[in-house]
Amino acid sequence: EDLLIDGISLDETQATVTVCGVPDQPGVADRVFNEVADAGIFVDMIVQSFSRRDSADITFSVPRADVEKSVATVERLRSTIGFERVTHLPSVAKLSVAGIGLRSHGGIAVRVFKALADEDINIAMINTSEMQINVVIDGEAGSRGLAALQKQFGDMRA
Amino acid sequence: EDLLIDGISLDETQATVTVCGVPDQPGVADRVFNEVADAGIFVDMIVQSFSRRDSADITFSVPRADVEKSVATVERLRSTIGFERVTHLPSVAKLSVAGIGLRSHGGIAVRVFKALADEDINIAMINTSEMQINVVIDGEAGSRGLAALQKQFGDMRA
Ligand SMILES: C[C@@H](O)[C@H](N)C(=O)O
Ligand SMILES: C[C@@H](O)[C@H](N)C(=O)O
Repeated sequence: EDLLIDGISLDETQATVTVCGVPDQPGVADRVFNEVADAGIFVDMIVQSFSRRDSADITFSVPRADVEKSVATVERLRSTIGFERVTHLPSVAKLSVAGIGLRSHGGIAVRVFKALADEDINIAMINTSEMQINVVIDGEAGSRGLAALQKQFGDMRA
Repeated sequence: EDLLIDGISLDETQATVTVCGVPDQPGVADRVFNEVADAGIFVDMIVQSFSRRDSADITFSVPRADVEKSVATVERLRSTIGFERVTHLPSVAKLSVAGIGLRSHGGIAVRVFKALADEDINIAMINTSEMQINVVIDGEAGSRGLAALQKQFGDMRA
């Protein structure tokens, strides 16, 4: 079948920061990420799933060494943009499945969720598009999660 | 500089569905997306940014023609997994910036947010990784958003 997986990888170098309850108005994402970029912090993933009653939560991932600085950087914006609070996960594991022909990747994503669920691993963050499926789980669960995915997709390696 | 953009694209075929307040426990994502897949619905993006007090919001995108069916499919799970509610946006525009060397894509994402903010376009959903930056905006704002991005990145086309 024309569904091939380029690779399954585990990234154990990151942390996540979530800005909860930012106003859901034009210019907010611009402001937050300009501030973080100006602080010299490298951002990998940015995820905003939804807004509730005019406010939204935005989560982004950074190298673990930069998590405190990231939280402090966002806190500086409290009076200008206003938000409920900033929370963070100092240590996460990011599992990525990248592939050729992931156009029907919906089928792949379901298998990723199933493999992790079968290991009783909780999914903290999901970020999928046609090129890559990313899930973030607890920092301690990385190798177990990777093994679960390798077992699930053993038949499909390119 | 080694930052090149493969392409900037506009997808005006999708809708989004958000399941709000699902229990943040292993197996929930597996359950939801198995149900949606069994209903024969093609899912493009899946985004979960954060969980608050043991519950999470998961947003996914589907072809516009399948949005009602998607909502009904998720509703069927109400008694088994439990969630607050299901909401949807029947018509969204997805803007994607894909590139070579997006490793330092943080800089690209900020420019995407700025370009849209300057047009007073609100960002409903964000989904970025090292291969692709996706933002979802109102279904009506697609061409205006695309034009803003093409102007912003005019200098960087591969
Ligand atoms: C929440 C944030 O994404 C906001 N909607 C913006 O456009 O910047
Ligand atoms: C919310 C959902 O992602 C849940 N945490 C799961 O692991 O399935």
